[in-house]
Parts: sequence; structure tokens; C-alpha cells
Amino acid sequence: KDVLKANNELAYSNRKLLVKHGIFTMNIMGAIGSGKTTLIEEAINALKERYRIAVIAGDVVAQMDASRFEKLGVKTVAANTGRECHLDAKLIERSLANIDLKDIDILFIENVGNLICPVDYKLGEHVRVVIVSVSEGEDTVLKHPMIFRTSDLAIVNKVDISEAVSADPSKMRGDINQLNPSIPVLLTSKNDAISIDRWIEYIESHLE
Amino acid sequence: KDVLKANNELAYSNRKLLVKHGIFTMNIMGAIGSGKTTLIEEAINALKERYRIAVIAGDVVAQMDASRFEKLGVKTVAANTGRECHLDAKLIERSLANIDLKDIDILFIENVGNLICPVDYKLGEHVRVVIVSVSEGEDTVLKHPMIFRTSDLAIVNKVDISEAVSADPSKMRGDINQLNPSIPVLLTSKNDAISIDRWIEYIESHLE
Ligand SMILES: Nc1nc2c(ncn2[C@@H]2O[C@H](COP(=O)(O)OP(=O)(O)OP(=O)(O)O)[C@@H](O)[C@H]2O)c(=O)[nH]1
Ligand SMILES: Nc1nc2c(ncn2[C@@H]2O[C@H](COP(=O)(O)OP(=O)(O)OP(=O)(O)O)[C@@H](O)[C@H]2O)c(=O)[nH]1
Ligand SMILES: [Mg+2]
Ligand SMILES: [Mg+2]
Ligand SMILES: [Zn+2]
Ligand SMILES: [Zn+2]
Repeated sequence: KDVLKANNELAYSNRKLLVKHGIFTMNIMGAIGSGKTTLIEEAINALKERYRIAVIAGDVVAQMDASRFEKLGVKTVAANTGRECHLDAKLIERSLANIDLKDIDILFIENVGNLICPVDYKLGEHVRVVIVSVSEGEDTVLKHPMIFRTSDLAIVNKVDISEAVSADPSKMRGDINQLNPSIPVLLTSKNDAISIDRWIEYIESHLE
Repeated sequence: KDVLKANNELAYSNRKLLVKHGIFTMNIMGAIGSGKTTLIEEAINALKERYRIAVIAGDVVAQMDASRFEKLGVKTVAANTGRECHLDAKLIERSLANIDLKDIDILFIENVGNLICPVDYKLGEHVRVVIVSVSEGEDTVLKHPMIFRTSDLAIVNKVDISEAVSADPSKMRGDINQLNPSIPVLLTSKNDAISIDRWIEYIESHLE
């Protein structure tokens, strides 16, 4: 498909621009409500004293999540995707034009809630993170093999409510590693500080 | 867009075919893991003695949900959507060719988990149902106005875990009615038989 070819060429030029400025860029993907904004908020709070951070918040109504990031005092761009259920490289190129790239160390891109389309649309990111929450159901991983095969990190989130939704996070981790044996998998909960430390450590390991 | 125009023409002819056979058709939409399959299972168990039921289960890996319906003994078609994150009228037309329509009273169509694309792709259904679960976050309704404005019934599901995810189901119901004052809103939980009875009654009210 020509659309994807054009997108990936633009993603490549986004990437060159980000590398030129030494910006570490993460594409944060996951289903609607999986915890993308929450995990980015945790990362911002843990890292903003030592690193200069910007966020591009993508969604059909992008301002709602963008406001959560603005409250934390970091440069935020709301990228409205209109009727599209994924971000693309064009929207990222436009968003980057609104950021002073020489002032940034880390760029978080929050993608639209979706485990399907983001697989095909590269944006220019260094690292692709996929979040799946236990409340989506234990079989959600096996139902969406492609995104787990093509991501750099997987996070099983909201493990604090596993019992309430009768889901087993370690089975979900097993399913992820069955699809992609080399991908690291974190089990997190916003109510478990140690699990959040592991997420922050993963990010920092890319910054040295 | 010509794609949507062609889709809606095909949806119209699907609808004519279903009406000719007197089949009541519901398009069940909602985010990934919102409870679509569970609510259809409940409806099948409550109605299969009195009505002849078929299900079209749409997803990128459609067989997993299709197997859940097959276990209940109803005619099931797995509609694999490939890399698309929504069902379209073409895929429904093809699925209908695999069902003996003179033997059916009710057709459930489980759409792909997504609160965006299904808005634009009519399938030929009589009733459009949108499910949102409390675990997706309290603001999920306001973030996806279009699907709540264009559905016939809204369901706020998994209310049994509202406290665990700090979400208020009545606020979510308020948000739905703010976007669409005339849409009926049900609050359900698979663990609350009375709430499921309300869902069954809604379906039956269309069958008389
Ligand atoms: N119990 C529990 N709830 C969580 C956790 N992480 C996030 N949540 C809740 O889940 C809901 C959705 O979280 P968000 O961070 O907004 O999710 P999101 O993926 O950004 O959602 P969208 O941008 O709308 O797709 C909110 O109510 C959060 O409070 C967790 O670890 N445990
Ligand atoms: N606590 C609770 N869990 C529920 C409820 N309804 C569904 N679930 C759970 O939520 C998970 C997902 O339910 P499904 O019915 O498979 O959701 P779905 O919308 O069909 O999911 P996909 O087809 O993968 O998009 C399963 O683990 C269910 O057991 C409910 O009312 N309360
Ligand atoms: Mg978010
Ligand atoms: Mg399902
Ligand atoms: Zn999409
Ligand atoms: Zn789609």
C-alpha cells in the first residue's frame, strides 16, 4: 500500500530529525483506557528534574489527556486525529514543528487507544511500548499478536485488580513471550511504587 | 469519501436482505475488552430457547470469540478483519452468505474493539449498541463523542469494579446523556443478574 510506504518514509525523516537533536522518543501504545497517560505521568514525575521532557498526546479528542500533561509543567502538543484511530508520521511531523527540539531530551508520544493500526504506522520513534491491562481480558494478548511481535517493551498493567477481573498477569506475560521471546515484559500497577520504578529504570537505561 | 459511500450502499442492501427474512440485527460495539462477548453470551443463554440465534464475530483473530459462541450451540461465523480495526458491510455480506437466513430470528454482530471507526461503517443493522466499561476510565465517554451520539443503546459495564478503578458509573451515564439526551443507558455487571435482565428486556422489546 502506497499510504504505508509514504508514511514510513516520513517516519524515517522524523527519526533523523529527532536523532540530530539527541531526543529519545517513545511511542506509547495500548487499548483505550489501558493506562498510557498514567504511565507517562509517572515517568514525567520521576524524570522531569533531570531531563527535559515533551509529550505529543494523540487522540480524537486529544486535549483531555494533553491537559493532564500540561498540569505537570512539560511541553505538550495535542494531536487531534480526527476520525482516524491511529497517529501517523504526518501528524507527528506537524507536531514536532511546534516543539523547540533543542530544549528536549525525552519525547513521549501517546498513541490513540488501539492494538491494531499502530502496528503499521511508524512515527519516527526509537522505542515502541505496548500496554495491555488485565481488565481487557486474559486473551487480549493472543488476540492481537502483531503488536506484541513488533514492540520493544510490553507492560501488563493494573495488576492490582487482577482478582476482580479474574485475569492472571503471569499467563499474559507468558502469552507475550510465546509471541515474542525477546521482548522484556513488566507487570505494573499505579498503586505499586516498585513496579513503577522498574518502568522508570527501563526508560533511564536508554538515556545513558 | 467514496469508500464510505460504497460501504453504506452495501449496508443498505444487507439491511433489506435481513428485513426480508424478518431477522432483528444488533451491531455490538465497544473498546477492546469492554464486555461485548460476555453480554452477547448472556443474551444467547437467556433467549436461545425461544428464538433462533446467529452470531457474526468480527476481529483480527476472530476464532477466539467465535469459539465461545459455538460452545453455546448457536450458528457462528468468524469474520477475520485482517489488519482492519473495524467490520464493514462487505465482510457482513460475505458472512451472511454462510448463514441460512430463513432459520434465524436474531443476529448479533460483535464488532472489532474500537470506539472510533465503527461510527463510519454501517453494516445493515437495526440497532447499534455501544458498551463502555468503567475500567477504561471515567473520561472515556467524553473522549469518544461520535459513537455515543450515533448509537441506539449505551451500556456502562463492569460496574462491580467501579471502586477498584475509582470510576463513577452515574457520571458516565450523565456524560452519555449530555452527548445524546435520547439514548437509553443501562448499567450492567455480569455478576448482577437484575442488570442483565434489563439488557435482555431491551432486546425483547424489539422482538414483539
Ligand atoms: N486500578 C488501577 N487503575 C489504573 C491503573 N492505571 C490506570 N488506571 C486507571 O485506568 C483508567 C484509564 O487510565 P489512563 O491512564 O487514562 O488510560 P489511557 O490508556 O491513557 O486511556 P485513553 O487515553 O483514553 O486511551 C483511569 O481511571 C486510571 O485511573 C492501575 O495500575 N491500576
Ligand atoms: N468484573 C467484571 N468483568 C467483566 C464483566 N464483563 C466482562 N468482564 C471481563 O472482562 C474481560 C473481557 O470480556 P469480553 O466479554 O471478552 O470483552 P470483549 O469486549 O468481547 O473483548 P474483545 O472481543 O477482546 O474486544 C473478561 O475477562 C471478562 O470476564 C463484568 O461485568 N464485570
Ligand atoms: Mg490517555
Ligand atoms: Mg469479544
Ligand atoms: Zn486506525
Ligand atoms: Zn478502523
